[in-house]
Amino acid sequence: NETFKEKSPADFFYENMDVCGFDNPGRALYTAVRELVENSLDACETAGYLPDIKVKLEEEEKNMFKIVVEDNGPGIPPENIPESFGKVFYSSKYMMKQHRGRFGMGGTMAVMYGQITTQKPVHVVSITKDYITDLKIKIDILNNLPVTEPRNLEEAVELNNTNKHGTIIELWIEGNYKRSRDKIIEYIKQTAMVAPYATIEFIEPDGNRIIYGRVTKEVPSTPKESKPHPKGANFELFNRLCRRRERDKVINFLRKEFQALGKKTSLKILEMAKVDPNKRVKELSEGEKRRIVKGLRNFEGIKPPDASSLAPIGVETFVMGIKRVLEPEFVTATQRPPKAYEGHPFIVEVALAWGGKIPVNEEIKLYRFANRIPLLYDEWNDVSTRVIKKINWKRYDVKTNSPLAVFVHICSTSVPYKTLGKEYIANKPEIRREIHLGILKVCKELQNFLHKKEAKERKMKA
Amino acid sequence: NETFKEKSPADFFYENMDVCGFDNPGRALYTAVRELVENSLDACETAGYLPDIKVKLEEEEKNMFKIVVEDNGPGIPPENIPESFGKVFYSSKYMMKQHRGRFGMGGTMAVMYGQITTQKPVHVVSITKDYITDLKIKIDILNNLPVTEPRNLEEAVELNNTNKHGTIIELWIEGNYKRSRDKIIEYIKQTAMVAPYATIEFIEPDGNRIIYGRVTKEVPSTPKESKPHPKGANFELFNRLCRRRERDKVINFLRKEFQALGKKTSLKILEMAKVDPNKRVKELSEGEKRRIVKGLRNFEGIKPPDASSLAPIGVETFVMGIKRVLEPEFVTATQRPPKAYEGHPFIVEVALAWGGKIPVNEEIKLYRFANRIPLLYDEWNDVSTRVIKKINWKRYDVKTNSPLAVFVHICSTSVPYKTLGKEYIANKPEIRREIHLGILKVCKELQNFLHKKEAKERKMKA
Ligand SMILES: Nc1ncnc2c1ncn2[C@@H]1O[C@H](COP(=O)(O)OP(=O)(O)OP(=O)(O)O)[C@@H](O)[C@H]1O
Ligand SMILES: Nc1ncnc2c1ncn2[C@@H]1O[C@H](COP(=O)(O)OP(=O)(O)OP(=O)(O)O)[C@@H](O)[C@H]1O
Ligand SMILES: [Mg+2]
Ligand SMILES: [Mg+2]
Repeated sequence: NETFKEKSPADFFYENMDVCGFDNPGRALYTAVRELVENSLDACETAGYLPDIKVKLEEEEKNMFKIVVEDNGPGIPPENIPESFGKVFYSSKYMMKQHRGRFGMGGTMAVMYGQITTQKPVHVVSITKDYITDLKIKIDILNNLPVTEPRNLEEAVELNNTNKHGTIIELWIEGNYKRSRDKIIEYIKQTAMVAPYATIEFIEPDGNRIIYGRVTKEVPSTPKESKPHPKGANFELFNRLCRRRERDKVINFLRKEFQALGKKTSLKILEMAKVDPNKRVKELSEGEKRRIVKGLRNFEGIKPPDASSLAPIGVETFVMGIKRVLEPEFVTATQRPPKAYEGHPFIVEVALAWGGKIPVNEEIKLYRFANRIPLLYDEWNDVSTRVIKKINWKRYDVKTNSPLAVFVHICSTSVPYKTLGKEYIANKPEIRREIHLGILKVCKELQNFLHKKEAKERKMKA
Repeated sequence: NETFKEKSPADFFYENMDVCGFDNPGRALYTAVRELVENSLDACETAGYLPDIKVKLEEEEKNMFKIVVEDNGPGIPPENIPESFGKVFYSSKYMMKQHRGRFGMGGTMAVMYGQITTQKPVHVVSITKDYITDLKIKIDILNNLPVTEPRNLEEAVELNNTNKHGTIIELWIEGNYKRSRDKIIEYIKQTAMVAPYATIEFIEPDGNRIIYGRVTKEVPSTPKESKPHPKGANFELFNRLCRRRERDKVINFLRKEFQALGKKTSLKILEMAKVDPNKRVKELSEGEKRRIVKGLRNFEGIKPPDASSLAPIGVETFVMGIKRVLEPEFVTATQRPPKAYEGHPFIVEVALAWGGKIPVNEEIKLYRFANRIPLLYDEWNDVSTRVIKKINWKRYDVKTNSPLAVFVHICSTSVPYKTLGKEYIANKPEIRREIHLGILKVCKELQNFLHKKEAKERKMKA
């Protein structure tokens, strides 16, 4: 009597586009631009190139837009292109390393929204070192599979005899530029703020050009893939790792599969779990596994995760980016040491800018970033907002109507987004603590600046 | 060089449990209870039974809980049990009808969290009219498939020779009752508030029993599945419907596949789209389809969706539920007429209670419900909060520190949740408008009550 059904991931998100950031045509235009720009920046940074990104919006018909995003990245290998844009939960970023992308669905959802509102496929031209691919892609939503034009991928590929490389995406979607213009422009501006090594050009539908040229040639360091940290252990992770090293002795298994586990610590954990260190992994009983997992999670004194899987903005780069875009009178930034929440390494960077061209606000203006992505929506529930609200600004001699802006960047191998549209970040106590300590530091520096400034002004009046 | 991978839906959510409401052990306990209780209530209401729900929490070890949820619902057919709890995106509620459930993942995610934190399977005993099934289920996360114990489902099933029916779920998870106790108790209380026809019993880990016995025997009306409304038309929907009736004439196809389309309106839409009404669906060109979809979406004067797919609480039932739980001095409720957003029918119900046992609050206390689910988290970004914030309460003679509570219930075939944890609702203008109008009405009624009360008090003093 009940109609039990299963759904493909594409069909599921087709029915639930609000949870992916495609709420309405205005918001969809913003999200589509965001997802494509983040893919381009990820690609360039992973390859170590200084990004040149061009975004163009054209209103082809009333409320029907063509979005063009072009980058000088490494391109996409031909065989991976159809699924990269025509399959939900397909990604090259499913690993413990910092990228903007993480879900394996952003590009595909933009294609889906375009397809259901305009009937048009996405047009991808991607140039790698070896190949040039020119392909149109739609999604078979019921089956979560790409449908390409031409049908046969080989007809879309030729050898690359140039030394060019990069990707051009052309996407048609129903949109509302009036509604989303301010947010899109702000997104481009804030993206440039935390990526001063990138040149980003945005051409509006009326032809107006907004350019942020790079102000540094220093490419950000490329993060390395890291092993899981013991504090993130759970039974699923443990069982998967066990299957990879069944014949190893458990003492060697622990040290090879987890980071931050030296010989001494591993022996202690096994001793507390009452497990013989020389036992083979495949011979561990369920009870022994349970005690080991518990031990990994609860053992006090494991080193914090190493931060080589992270790529923070850096204090100097952060200051440079804020100066370029907001031209404040005073700006300071701080980087907290690497920490972890639930086994995931993270670094918090906090900056504060005052005066100059920063407008006077009744409320403290908060800029939020996660893995260098500007977060422009749903700030009220965000972990950073919770911290800002609890700061007693008067203690630092900050008046209520101040030309003040605060910037919080959280980078992690696993940013704890609460939504698939990457709108805001969960209230993790470890992260909240680091934001709080970062803000206290930049507040003190602001206080010193305001005192010096006030002393100077009194001197000049005297 | 790039490691392109695909993930199963189970594996994806295993890596992203924050987006499903499993942020930490305290929150996980709340979400698991919520998901199981909502499944039980859905099952009873769909079958037309007065729900008897029993929830029991036992702390078997420090921070390891056994959750038992028992209902007198229709049970689950044996062949559907493994996937109902062992497969993400599997549901009997994927249709245009109001239920609490909608995503096809709540029960499965609770099982997953339990499995990765305790290694234990869920234990399901389900009794339908014909069968009794007793089964333990785990999830093969990498493949999104159930793994049952016993392996062979038939060994778990016997004939039902009793006239009992219902389902018992036993689930073991890592939890933190100290952290989530207040929220769980509030959730049970608010569930009872909008389901006064249900008897709900909650037994805490220390043995304390909280019972809400039913105060009415009136079962809520069972919603009927409805056809899509033209305003929700997009190319994917249209193409799927076309495939079902390829040989029909397009004029008949429109009237059969969409609701609210009479012969006159359908002819007008086809005329504006320049399509011959007698043309067969499979002969429509891409251009013709495009113009028809546009016409369906934009045509002014299509009747609003019919509300038979909805089951609002009802003004009297809402008042009864609020009275029973909060014992106010004054309570009023109103039901807005059925409307639609993006083709999805919805009804807004607003209630307001004042005085009696309602505590004085500095801020207006807002209770939010969607399809009878109490929403207890992330209220700041919710559409209802936005409306409440803009109300000028002084206009209705409401003082700042008032014993006042406002209740908003939104029911729809497609509640526009922003999160898969069903935390808050998107800011849809059509819904916002109805909430606003509902609040204005109950505010005026409150104002009348306060005037009468004040007049009475002045008389008594004189
Ligand atoms: N401009 C590009 N250059 C190179 N590779 C790209 C580009 N755009 C997309 N890709 C590839 O396509 C894959 C899928 O992109 P998609 O945006 O759907 O997911 P993602 O970026 O991995 O994760 P998220 O959903 O969080 O954005 C990416 O992982 C990347 O490998
Ligand atoms: N107590 C129950 N009685 C009867 N059927 C049940 C019960 N619990 C679960 N089910 C069945 O199992 C299916 C899957 O449940 P699950 O919670 O995973 O998804 P859902 O309720 O359909 O959607 P959502 O994820 O929004 O809760 C349900 O659709 C329902 O058919
Ligand atoms: Mg992406
Ligand atoms: Mg459910």
